[in-house]
Amino acid sequence: KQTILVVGLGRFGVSVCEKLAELGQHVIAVDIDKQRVEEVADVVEYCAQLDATDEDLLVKVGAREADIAVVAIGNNIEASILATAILKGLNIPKVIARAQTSIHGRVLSRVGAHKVVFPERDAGKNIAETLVNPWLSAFSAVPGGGVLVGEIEASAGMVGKSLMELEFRKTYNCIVLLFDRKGSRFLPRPDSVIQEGDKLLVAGTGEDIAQMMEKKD
Amino acid sequence: KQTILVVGLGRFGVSVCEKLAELGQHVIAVDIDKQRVEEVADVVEYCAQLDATDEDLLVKVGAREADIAVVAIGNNIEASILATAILKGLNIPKVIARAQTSIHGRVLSRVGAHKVVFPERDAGKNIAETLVNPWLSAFSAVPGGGVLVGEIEASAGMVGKSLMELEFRKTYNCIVLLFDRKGSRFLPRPDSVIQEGDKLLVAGTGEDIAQMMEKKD
Ligand SMILES: Nc1ncnc2c1ncn2[C@@H]1O[C@H](COP(=O)(O)OP(=O)(O)OP(=O)(O)O)[C@@H](O)[C@H]1O
Ligand SMILES: Nc1ncnc2c1ncn2[C@@H]1O[C@H](COP(=O)(O)OP(=O)(O)OP(=O)(O)O)[C@@H](O)[C@H]1O
Repeated sequence: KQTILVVGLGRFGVSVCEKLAELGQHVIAVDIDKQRVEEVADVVEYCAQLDATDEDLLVKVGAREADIAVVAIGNNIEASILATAILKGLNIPKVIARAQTSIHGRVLSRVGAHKVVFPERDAGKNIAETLVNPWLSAFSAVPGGGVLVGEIEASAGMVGKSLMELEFRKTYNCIVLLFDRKGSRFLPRPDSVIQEGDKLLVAGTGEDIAQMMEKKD
Repeated sequence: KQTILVVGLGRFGVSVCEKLAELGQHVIAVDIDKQRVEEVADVVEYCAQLDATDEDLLVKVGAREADIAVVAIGNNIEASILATAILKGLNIPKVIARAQTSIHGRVLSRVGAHKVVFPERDAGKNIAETLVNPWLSAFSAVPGGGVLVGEIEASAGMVGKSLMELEFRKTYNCIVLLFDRKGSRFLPRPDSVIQEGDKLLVAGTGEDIAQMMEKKD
C-alpha cells in the first residue's frame, strides 16, 4: 500500500485519485480550488486546498512521506513546472507529471519528472488511427516492440484449411498465437484446421497486420 | 481517403487533426477561437473560425459532406452536446464525441454520438493501475476479452528448463506465445529450453498475470 500525492483535481487528477483509492492506496489530494477539493473528500484519505507552488504547504500535507507524486495540473503550465520541481526537490522517489505540449513535457523531465504523460495528445492519436483503420480497435500494441496483437475472425477463405495448408505465416508474415473456438482457447498446431466462427489471436508488425487485414477477405 | 470534420482545437482536437493529416486524410478543422484556428492552418486542408452550435455555419464549411465528425470541445458541455446533436442531424455517418464525465457521455450518446471518448479519465485510470502494478506497463489488454499480453524476462528459476519441465501453463495458467531471443522471434514448443536473457510473450487473464509476476521471481 503506497502513499500517493495527487496535485490538481481536474478530470485526469480525479480519475487518478478514484482508481488509486479503488486499488486500496493511500491518496493525498490537493488543489488550489476549494470546490474541487471538496468533490474528492469522500474518495481519498486526505485532501487539502493549497497552492502547489508553495513548498511549505506541500510539506505540511505530508509530501515528504509520499512514495509517488502525480502533478495533474493542466492549463497552468507555470504552476505545473514549479510544483514538479518542488516535489522532485523533496526527494519523492517517483514524480509523474502531465504535459500540455512536447516542450512542456521536455521541461517537466528536466526539472525532475520521472515520467511525463500526455492524456489528450495520446487519445487524439489513437482515435485518429482507429478512424483510418477501424480494425485497429481490435488490436493492441505490445509495449516496446512495434508488435500488434489482436483477434481476427476466420475469413471464408481460411475455413476448412489448416494453418500449414494456408501457409499462414509465410502468406501474411503474422503468427497465429491462439485459437478461440466458441469461448474455449487453445494453442494452434500446424495441422489445426480452421472452423467457421473461429477467432484467431494474431501477432505481427503494424504493416504486416495492415496487409493481412486487406488480403484475408 | 476520408473527409473528417474536427470541432474544437484544444490538445485533443489538435492531436486528432495532426495524426489524420499525417495519415493523408482530408481534415476540416473548426473552432470558435480564431487563434486556435490559425494554429492548425498549416496542418489541415481547410479550417474556419465558427461557433459549432450554429448549424448554418457548419453546413457552410461542408459538414454534410463529411464521412466522420469529431466533437473535441472540452469544457463547454452545452456546446459539446448541441454540436453533437446538430452533426448527427446532418446525417454524418460517424460522430465521435469527447466527454467530461459519465453523465456528459451518456447525454452525448443519446443525442447521437456513435462513440464517446474520455481522454483524461482513461489516462488517469491507466496511470493509476501502472503505479500500483508497475509490470502492467509492459502489458496490453487485448480488446474484448480481459486477456493481457506482454513480454516478461525469463527469471532465474526458468533458465535451463523447458516449458514442459516447468509445467508453465499448469503452474501459471498463462500461455507462452512467443520467444524473443536476442531479437529473433520464434514459436515455443513444449521442449523449448529457456535461456538466460530470453523474453517470453505471455498471455493470460489479469489475475493470472498478476499472480505469475509475483510467483516467478
Ligand atoms: N498552483 C496550483 N496548485 C494546486 N492546484 C492547481 C494549481 N494550478 C491549477 N491547479 C488545479 O489543477 C487542476 C487541473 O488543471 P486545469 O483544470 O487547468 O486543467 P485541465 O487540463 O482542464 O484538467 P483536466 O484535463 O484534467 O480536466 C484544476 O483543478 C486547478 O484548480
Ligand atoms: N461553440 C463552440 N464552437 C467551436 N469551438 C468551440 C466551442 N466551444 C468551445 N470550443 C473550442 O473547443 C476547444 C476545446 O475546448 P476546451 O479548451 O474548453 O477544452 P479542453 O478540455 O481544455 O481541451 P483539451 O483538453 O483538448 O485541451 C477550444 O479551443 C474551444 O475554443
